Amino acid sequence: MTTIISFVSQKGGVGKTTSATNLASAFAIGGYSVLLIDLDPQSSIRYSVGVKKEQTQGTLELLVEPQTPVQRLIRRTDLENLHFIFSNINTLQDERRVYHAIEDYKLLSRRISQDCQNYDFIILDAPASTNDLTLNALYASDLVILPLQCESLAVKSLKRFLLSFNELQEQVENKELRIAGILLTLYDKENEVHRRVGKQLYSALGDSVFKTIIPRNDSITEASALGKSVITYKLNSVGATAYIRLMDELVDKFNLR
Amino acid sequence: MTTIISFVSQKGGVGKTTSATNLASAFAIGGYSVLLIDLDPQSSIRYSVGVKKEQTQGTLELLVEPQTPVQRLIRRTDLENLHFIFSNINTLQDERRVYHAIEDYKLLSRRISQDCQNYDFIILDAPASTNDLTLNALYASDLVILPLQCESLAVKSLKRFLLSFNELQEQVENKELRIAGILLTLYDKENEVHRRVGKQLYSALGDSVFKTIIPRNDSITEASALGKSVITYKLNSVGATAYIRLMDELVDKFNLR
Ligand SMILES: Nc1ncnc2c1ncn2[C@@H]1O[C@H](COP(=O)(O)OP(=O)(O)OP(=O)(O)O)[C@@H](O)[C@H]1O
Ligand SMILES: Nc1ncnc2c1ncn2[C@@H]1O[C@H](COP(=O)(O)OP(=O)(O)OP(=O)(O)O)[C@@H](O)[C@H]1O
Ligand SMILES: [Mg+2]
Ligand SMILES: [Mg+2]
Repeated sequence: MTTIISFVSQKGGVGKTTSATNLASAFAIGGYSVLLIDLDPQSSIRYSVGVKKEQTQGTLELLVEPQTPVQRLIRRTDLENLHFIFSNINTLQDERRVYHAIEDYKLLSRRISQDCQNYDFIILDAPASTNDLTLNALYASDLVILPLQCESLAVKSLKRFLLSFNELQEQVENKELRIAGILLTLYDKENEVHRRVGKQLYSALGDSVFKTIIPRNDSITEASALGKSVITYKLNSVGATAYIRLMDELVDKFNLR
Repeated sequence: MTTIISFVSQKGGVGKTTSATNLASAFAIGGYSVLLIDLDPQSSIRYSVGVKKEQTQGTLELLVEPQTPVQRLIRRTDLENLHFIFSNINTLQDERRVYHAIEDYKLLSRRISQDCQNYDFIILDAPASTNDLTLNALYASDLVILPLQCESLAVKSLKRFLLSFNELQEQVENKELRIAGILLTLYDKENEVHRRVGKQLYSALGDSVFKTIIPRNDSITEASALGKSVITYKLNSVGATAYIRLMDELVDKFNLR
């Protein structure tokens, strides 16, 4: 049974890529088999999972060439149990082809269910947006995690996203889009605004906010400067420990063992 | 003579909105007349310039209803010399209508030149992307500022952006898209990665990086929590001073007096 988890947020720079990469790595070292798919044209993930050689095929073929088998797009990473589809949406032309193909919001879900049922987890990283690419990710997912920085622009953007989430829900047939929870990221306990906003979120939203908080942690910045996830860079760091705790909380909360 | 400046970056959360809002406010208190246009469906700017009353018309009409005069879309803010067009691209439907209209990359430029020539500066905030909305902003601009956080994912995303910038340049006729410079934002001098990346950028790119650096500054987070720009919140703060210095550097470098 494969569980598909996506990291979605219209707000930029809140830790979507960092969280997708590190949760995937945590599952992989925890013995689960994991496929990580980068849906963002920025293609940030390839810099965090140690993929050296320039790939040729990836997310572009996944979305615009339905005849190319998904197995051909899958790459290995520096972690045994972690496989990866790299984002190769490089030109404006590529982007336009993708946006044309994904007007069908069930596309990604169909492609994933074709060849990828042998993974325990599939993790999707989406770009900062609420467009059709995000709708595709939402429709394909069993659980949606919303990373949130405890700052007012991010909170306002989340409110707007949750409103459009209802609209997105109406657009899809016969499927309930499930938000697994809000994940507080880049949290600085010395920052008065972070402390205040964090408290407000827990009291207003209770269980829909994960108990695990991802603190702002220099090991994460250092790991990414070295082209690694913090899990493979420094397993005993505050950052890596937080993502392992998130994995445990997810497995318990949604009975994913 | 109106100068049009845009803040563009494919990377999310690097301070595009914060920089657009605060540079616009700095020009306004410096006595210039300024129009700030929010092109991001997230509509973050309305929370930073003290626009209380829910607007009805804005960026949506600017882009999809060419018969609506631009003057009708312009709102006042809490600063006398600062006017503003608010982003009201609210539903997925709205976004699709916008993306359809902006396949014409000259659209925004035409709309701005219709009614807005009485401003000294027009400042554009774009969403994190390289799509047609960004191309519209680039084509309409005299000067493009690229905010950059000194972290490896942002630097890699900038490199990718500069490659697609050349492609964007080829797509537009008879106009040279001019990058005014790279602006280092959210800079933390205690962070070893920031110091190293900053040094590398100055030695590799020299004058294309603004001498003014915007430090990470709690006054900026506090101001945004209060729905203000840091200029109107605390004019003598480190954050506000940095944006005033950026204004001076721009005026000198490009002779905008
Ligand atoms: N917990 C953390 N501690 C320190 N730095 C972090 C943390 N999480 C993320 N970062 C850094 O913050 C920046 C933004 O994170 P990231 O790129 O993962 O966000 P994103 O939401 O994927 O951004 P985008 O909107 O561009 O896709 C990156 O430079 C990343 O290395
Ligand atoms: N110099 C700074 N010091 C402290 N906080 C800052 C600074 N600049 C921006 N911020 C905060 O960092 C976050 C990201 O900034 P901002 O929203 O302006 O970036 P953006 O590039 O416009 O993001 P998006 O990609 O979502 O449009 C916001 O919460 C903002 O308040
Ligand atoms: Mg990302
Ligand atoms: Mg913004």
